[in-house]
Parts: sequence; structure tokens; C-alpha cells
Amino acid sequence: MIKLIDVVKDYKGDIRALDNVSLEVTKGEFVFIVGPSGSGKSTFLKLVTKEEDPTSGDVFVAGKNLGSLPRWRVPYLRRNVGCVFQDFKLLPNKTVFENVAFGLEVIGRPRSVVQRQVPQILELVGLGEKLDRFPDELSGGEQQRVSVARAFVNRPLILVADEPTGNLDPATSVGIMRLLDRINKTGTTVVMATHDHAIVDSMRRRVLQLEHGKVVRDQSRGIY
Amino acid sequence: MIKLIDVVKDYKGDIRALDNVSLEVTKGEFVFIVGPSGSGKSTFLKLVTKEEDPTSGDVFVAGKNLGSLPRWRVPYLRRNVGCVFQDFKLLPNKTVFENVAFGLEVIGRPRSVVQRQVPQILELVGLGEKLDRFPDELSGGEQQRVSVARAFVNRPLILVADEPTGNLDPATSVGIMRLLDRINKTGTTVVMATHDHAIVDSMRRRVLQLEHGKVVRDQSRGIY
Ligand SMILES: Nc1ncnc2c1ncn2[C@@H]1O[C@H](COP(=O)(O)OP(=O)(O)OP(=O)(O)O)[C@@H](O)[C@H]1O
Ligand SMILES: Nc1ncnc2c1ncn2[C@@H]1O[C@H](COP(=O)(O)OP(=O)(O)OP(=O)(O)O)[C@@H](O)[C@H]1O
Ligand SMILES: [Mg+2]
Ligand SMILES: [Mg+2]
Repeated sequence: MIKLIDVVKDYKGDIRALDNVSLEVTKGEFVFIVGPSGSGKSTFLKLVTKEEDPTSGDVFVAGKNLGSLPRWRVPYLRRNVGCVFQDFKLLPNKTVFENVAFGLEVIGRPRSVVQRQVPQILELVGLGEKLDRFPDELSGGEQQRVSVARAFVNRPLILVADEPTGNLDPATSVGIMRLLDRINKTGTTVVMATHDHAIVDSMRRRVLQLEHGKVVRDQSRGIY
Repeated sequence: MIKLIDVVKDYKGDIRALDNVSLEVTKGEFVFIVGPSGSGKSTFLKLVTKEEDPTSGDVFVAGKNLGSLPRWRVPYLRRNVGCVFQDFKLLPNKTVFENVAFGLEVIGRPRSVVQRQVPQILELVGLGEKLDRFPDELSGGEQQRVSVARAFVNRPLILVADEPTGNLDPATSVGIMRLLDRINKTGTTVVMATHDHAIVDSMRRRVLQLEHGKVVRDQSRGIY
């Protein structure tokens, strides 16, 4: 589903964020990406979502080489890859409902489907009572959960989550992880960067560890 | 150092974020504020920094009632209260050095002091090599650490930290906590909202737990 072949990512020519990474994530896997702050986790995820391009090497997502993807095809890629960003990236002038609805509208879902599915998803992340709030009227963890809801409302092929529980208390985190597990069981490939060792240790999924931009560990049923 | 008397905070008239809170934090204490997402932690901290005003009740900081503080006095308050914001609030057009230097410049420190202290503080948070980066050229955890450095560079009376380790790996988190402990030992009062139970449990400091805007637990040498 995701394949990197000899990928290097340098920022501004001399900051090496990924250092000759080759790896593969197969369809339906659930993979944790762990590693110290600054080790390259977000960079890796940004390559998968084509938010950044590699300096060298190839990135394949759903069988397509992102490097040779025509620009007009990028929106189609992004409909298949749900993203939970580290800094949430909610639309500040849209309500919670409208932020999540956007994910369905952009793929042409009928209004009746949007009106039904958005409240359901928001119930699942514990925000059923806050549909008409704007992002700046939410707590940090509530904003994070809107980001999670928006990422998987349209059942993407791949869900990329960058530290989706950093602002959540342990109980709310467990709730989010159960959701991600459920969506994984329906076939969505999940790739999650996290610092939450309790979650990683309890779920015992594949763990890729990065350090200084290199993969230093790749362990099925891993621990943090 | 901080006193709340019968504080209520409502947003938009009917969202009660703090519900009749009375509490006191004495000089030199280290207090953790814990509680589920949406329980009122950030709201409490925002009242202490006068980023928000209570709907009713009084908030005293360093002996002054914030409600009757003249507007021109607010910058003086903020020089004594270092803040680590949940969403970092770095100045996007300023480098890492300039962001942290701002805290010293605004209280009139000489340039020689700025040139010496800023690199030192940034070394302490592990960012000594990134002085000339801009915030959007940093990882999430690196931005967070700049926010931490900026908050205590000028040795404030009170340090208010809103989830300062949410984006950090456990080892980097321990490093930040050791720093906060050291600054507390020099006399700075530290109030820290956190979801990191490992840190709270290991440090065994006073723990205030919020739920639905109420203080439900106040425990010296507490656990999460
Ligand atoms: N600007 C605002 N306008 C309206 N409601 C708000 C605003 N800020 C916070 N709230 C609401 O007030 C309550 C408390 O929010 P607060 O940000 O204090 O929670 P928190 O404990 O910091 O949560 P988290 O752990 O998610 O950061 C929540 O129900 C939240 O939705
Ligand atoms: N836009 C950018 N410009 C320059 N350097 C960058 C940029 N983004 C990231 N970096 C650098 O690349 C390296 C990897 O960053 P990345 O954001 O991938 O780390 P991370 O593992 O996600 O860290 P964190 O856990 O703190 O979020 C870091 O050294 C960082 O400073
Ligand atoms: Mg990151
Ligand atoms: Mg908060």
C-alpha cells in the first residue's frame, strides 16, 4: 500500500530529515512510527501525503509513484488518504460539523449522507454536543478529535495520523485508539506516529522506530 | 501566589468551563493540573495569565486582583508569568533565537545578556543547533521546546505550562521536566496542566484534578 525505496529528504539542502529509508506497509496493516523528537516521523508522513517531496528515492502509495503523479491527480490521492495532522489544520471559519462534512462533500457524497454520517462520527469521538462550535471555541484535545473525525469520515484506504493523542487524557486516548482499531479492521491501512508508549505497548502492532532519519527498528507486534 | 475565590467561567453565556473554583497555590509550589479533555485546565491557566477573565469570582496573582488591574499594568503581570501555551504561539516571522530573546528584550535586558542567555537556554532544551530556524522549519516537539525555553528565559515568578510535553518522546519529556524542577527549586512557582501520567506519578507533587470545571481532587504528593 505504501512503499519507500531509498528515500532521502533534505530540507534546505543540508538538514537531513530522512536518510535512505526503504520500507513497505502492506494493505490492512496497522503500523506505529516511533522515535525521538526530530527523528523524522512527520517528514515520513508528509511524504506519504505528498505534502513534501523526497530529495531522492521513490514513494509509492496505492501502487502509484507520487513523484510522477500529475498535479491534477493529487486531490484524488488525498481523498484516499485521511490525515490527522500534528497541528490539526482545522478550517478556522468553519464549524466542527462543516470541518468534518468537508471530507464527504469533496468526494461528492449526497447531502443526506453528510447529514447522517457527520453527527455519527462526532458522537464516536465524544463531540456530539459540539457540532456548531468553531475551532477556537474548543479545548486542545477537542480540536484534536475533530481532526481525527475528519480524517476517517469517508473511510479512506489509508489513514495517516501524526500524534493523534498528544493532547488527550489516557481514557480519551484509549477511546480514539479503539476507533482506529475498528477502522483498521474494516480494511483501512493505518500509519500512526506517536510518543504514547502505553498505547504502543498495549496494542502490540508493527513498530517502526526512527532515529536521525534512519529506520533503526522494524518489529511486528512491537513495543515502544 | 495564585488564589481563586468562587471563580466561575462561562463561554458565550452557557458553556461552563469552570464551576465555582476556589483554590490557592503558594509561592514556590509545583502543581500539576490534570483532568479529562475539556475539563477546564486551559481555561484555569488562561485566567491566571489574564488571557481570559472570569465570569464571576476573583483571581489573584502575586497579590494583585486581576479583575481590578489597570490595562497598562497587564504587560508587567505578563513579565512575571512565563507561559508555555498548548498551541505554542511562537512568532512565525522570528527565528528560534529571536522568539526566545523577545522574553528578555521586553524587560529591557542588555544585549550582552540576551546574546549569552538565549543560546544557553536553548542548549538546555536540546535546540542549541537550531537558533536560526524559523518555527515552520521545526518539528512539532522542537516548536514545543522553543515555547518552553521562551517561557522561562527570564526567570519568571510563576511558570504556567499547558501540556508542555504533549509532542515529546518520553526521554525528551524527562529532560524538560528536570528543567522545570530545577527552575522550581530556584523559587519559581510552577503550575502545569498535563495528560502525562508517567511524569505526574514519578514526581509526586501536588495534584489538582478537574472534572467538568470542578476541582474534584487536591492532593499533595499526588498521582495521576
Ligand atoms: N473559547 C471558547 N469558547 C467556547 N467554549 C470554550 C472555549 N474554550 C474552551 N471552551 C470549552 O470550555 C471547556 C473547557 O475547555 P478547556 O480548554 O479549559 O479544557 P482542557 O481541560 O484544557 O481540555 P484539553 O485537555 O482538551 O486541552 C470545554 O468544554 C471547551 O469546549
Ligand atoms: N520545514 C522544515 N525545514 C527545515 N527543517 C525541517 C523542516 N521540518 C522538519 N525539519 C527538521 O527535520 C527533522 C525531522 O523533523 P520531523 O518533523 O520529521 O520530526 P518528528 O520526528 O516529527 O519530531 P516531533 O516528534 O518533534 O514531531 C528535524 O531535525 C527538524 O528540525
Ligand atoms: Mg512530528
Ligand atoms: Mg487544554
